[in-house]
Amino acid sequence: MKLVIAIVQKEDSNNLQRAFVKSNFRATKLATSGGFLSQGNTTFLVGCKDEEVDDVLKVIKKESRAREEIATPHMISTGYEITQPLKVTVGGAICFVVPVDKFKRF
Amino acid sequence: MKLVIAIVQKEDSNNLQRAFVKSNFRATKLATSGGFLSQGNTTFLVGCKDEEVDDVLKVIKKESRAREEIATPHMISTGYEITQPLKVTVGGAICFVVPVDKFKRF
Amino acid sequence: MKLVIAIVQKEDSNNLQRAFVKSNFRATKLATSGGFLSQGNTTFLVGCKDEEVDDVLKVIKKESRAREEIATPHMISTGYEITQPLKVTVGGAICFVVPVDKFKRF
Ligand SMILES: Nc1ncnc2c1ncn2[C@@H]1O[C@@H]2COP(=O)(O)O[C@H]3[C@@H](O)[C@H](n4cnc5c(N)ncnc54)O[C@@H]3COP(=O)(O)O[C@H]2[C@H]1O
Ligand SMILES: Nc1ncnc2c1ncn2[C@@H]1O[C@@H]2COP(=O)(O)O[C@H]3[C@@H](O)[C@H](n4cnc5c(N)ncnc54)O[C@@H]3COP(=O)(O)O[C@H]2[C@H]1O
Ligand SMILES: Nc1ncnc2c1ncn2[C@@H]1O[C@@H]2COP(=O)(O)O[C@H]3[C@@H](O)[C@H](n4cnc5c(N)ncnc54)O[C@@H]3COP(=O)(O)O[C@H]2[C@H]1O
Repeated sequence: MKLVIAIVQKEDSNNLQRAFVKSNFRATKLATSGGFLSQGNTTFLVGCKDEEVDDVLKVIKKESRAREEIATPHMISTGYEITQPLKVTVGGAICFVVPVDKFKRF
Repeated sequence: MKLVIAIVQKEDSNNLQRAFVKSNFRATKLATSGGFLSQGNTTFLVGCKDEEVDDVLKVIKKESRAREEIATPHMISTGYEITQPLKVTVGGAICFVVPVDKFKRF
Repeated sequence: MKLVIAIVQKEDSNNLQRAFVKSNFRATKLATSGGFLSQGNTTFLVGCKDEEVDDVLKVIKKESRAREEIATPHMISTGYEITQPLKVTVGGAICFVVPVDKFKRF
């Protein structure tokens, strides 16, 4: 059993949720936000069998897109000094696959 | 040290939180939602010693119940085509026990 | 690759977010709440290289502070019977470093 923790852009989160259901992967959704742009994004938790990890990652790759954002000075409140609007490429998805020692359903 | 990640139904979350305090397990609560029914549920993070994992799981098992929900077509917005209301059994709790390489309190 | 999961008090969360950007650590923020005091707190997910973990922990340690709270009976709704207000020291940060089997960016 592994736990896939995937951070995606809000714009892709409904499509990704639909795609998980279609491929029969169970998932849980968390509303999160980015450390740099402070914009809202979505984090999915997907517990799956070891041999399903690559398929889960394929579904995520297919449904998420990188986008260019124009970040204005007030969006970057986190200590990054910018005076001009800055072009930032926000990736499609960031995925961490974490080992699971024990899995229980009650 | 292990981290127990437990997804439970909203209806059980206050009882489970109380039960963690009573058994002196420290916990953090996240408001989450299900991938299939899109209903709100609750995810707990419980960091505990290796030898406490089974006790933490016992507390979770005792406080969470499976329930039958009648899912209507609009609830299942995630690509699962249903025309008739569908009986869905939502489990009591889904638990992932994850290894912790390092634990620090500041 | 490791995933640092750090629970900090709300009061420290903006400073910590700024400090992550300044030291070029990428992070994702979750609004969470404590199991005991039920107050809002913040959980950060920081994926970093194995050799960066100690630096990430140093940044967290520097930006978070322990505080004394006076907990009144209604704050502790979770089964801890108190009749008098109770002095509670809420720590600066609770950090779990979790191993990552696979990391992917799409
Ligand atoms: N210090 C810095 N200097 C210059 N540019 C910076 C920067 N930090 C971030 N960026 C840029 O801003 C985009 C949005 O970052 P944000 O932190 O808001 O939103 C992030 C964050 O929520 C999450 N994330 C990315 N890497 C992470 C990691 N290692 N650990 C935890 N969360 C991560 O995924 C979202 C998208 O990240 P992505 O890398 O695709 O896209 C990033 C990146 O292109
Ligand atoms: N492997 C996993 N990884 C991450 N999170 C997981 C997970 N397995 C379950 N969860 C989480 O736990 C909630 C309850 O799942 P359960 O399997 O008991 O109860 C499920 C199950 O009985 C049913 N269900 C879920 N997906 C289905 C599908 N593709 N086809 C038919 N029934 C489905 O609907 C109920 C509610 O599902 P929902 O997604 O709204 O809510 C799920 C989801 O948030
Ligand atoms: N092992 C763990 N796993 C997951 N999350 C953890 C954790 N240890 C701590 N946390 C999280 O960190 C917050 C601060 O914990 P701390 O131990 O510094 O500060 C705690 C502690 O000093 C005290 N406390 C907690 N549980 C207690 C209990 N059963 N009896 C007496 N005091 C308690 O109340 C403060 C606030 O606790 P609260 O639960 O509201 O908020 C907690 C909780 O959200």
